[in-house]
Amino acid sequence: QTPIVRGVALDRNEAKITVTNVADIPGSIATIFGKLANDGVVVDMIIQNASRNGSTDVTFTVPEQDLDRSIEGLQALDLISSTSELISDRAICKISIVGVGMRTHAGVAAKAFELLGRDNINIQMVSTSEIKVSVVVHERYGELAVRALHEGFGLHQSAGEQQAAS
Amino acid sequence: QTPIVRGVALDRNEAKITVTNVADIPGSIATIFGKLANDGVVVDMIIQNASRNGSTDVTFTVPEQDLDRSIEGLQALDLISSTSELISDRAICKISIVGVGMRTHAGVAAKAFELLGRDNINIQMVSTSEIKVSVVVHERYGELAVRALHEGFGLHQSAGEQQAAS
Ligand SMILES: C[C@@H](O)[C@H](N)C(=O)O
Ligand SMILES: C[C@@H](O)[C@H](N)C(=O)O
Repeated sequence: QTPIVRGVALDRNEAKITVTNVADIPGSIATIFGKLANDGVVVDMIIQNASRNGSTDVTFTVPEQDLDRSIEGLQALDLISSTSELISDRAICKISIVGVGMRTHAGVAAKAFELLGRDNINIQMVSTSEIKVSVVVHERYGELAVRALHEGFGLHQSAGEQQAAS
Repeated sequence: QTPIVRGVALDRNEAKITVTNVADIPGSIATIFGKLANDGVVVDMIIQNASRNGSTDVTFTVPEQDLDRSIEGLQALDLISSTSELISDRAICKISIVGVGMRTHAGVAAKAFELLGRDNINIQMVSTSEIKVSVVVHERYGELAVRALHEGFGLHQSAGEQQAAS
């Protein structure tokens, strides 16, 4: 049976910003990312879960070197000063399990979560697609998480991956 | 300049389930998706934003035909009856903007949000990666959203895409 998990990537250079209480009306998220794009910020993940009470949080990740500029740019927006606050965190890392056909193999995400949970690694954020399961955890767990996933999925850590992990 | 947006995909056959107030401790999300995997449920997107008060919501999408089975499976879990509730919705669709190198082109996500917002389409959920910006909107907006994105990104709707949209 063809293994569907191809590799594990670790990105330590990420920081996250959560914009809290974004009004759940058309145009809100466009305002936020329009400003970031104008400011030339490189955005990686964007995560927004469904609103339950008229507003929701929007979280995105940027390279750590873009964190201050992202915050300053957003603070200039009316919506930020009046209704939302910015919660930022540099002490995170992103781990991605990369494969193919993972949608029909929901077990891959479940197994990844199980492997991390078993090592007592708390999962802060999750964003998945057919080819990638991405989680954000505290940066202290980066190496342990990669090890747990490699062992659990029977992968050998390549030189290339070890390089990316540093 | 090479266009980096390649196409727009519409999936009308999705339903979403939000598990509310999932304890932000290791193993919680593993329990949820372990059960779903055991029940043979096909999961597409998984979205979890950062917790702010010790718990957070976890949302995932499944084909509409798997919705009832997913709900029944999760209701069997202790965590669901005691602390969390399940909020499900069939009336959604998922729209994905597919391209390459979109991480360094955060403007693509910003532009997609702007195009949708301008047509008064409310964005319920967002999950992005380097190659895909996915949003969940009310199913009534499916066709309008695809049209707005095609026009805004200068794409021609292919026969293949029209097929996928039905
Ligand atoms: C919360 C935010 O995504 C809002 N629903 C919008 O469409 O912009
Ligand atoms: C909320 C949930 O993801 C929890 N943090 C876990 O690791 O399982």
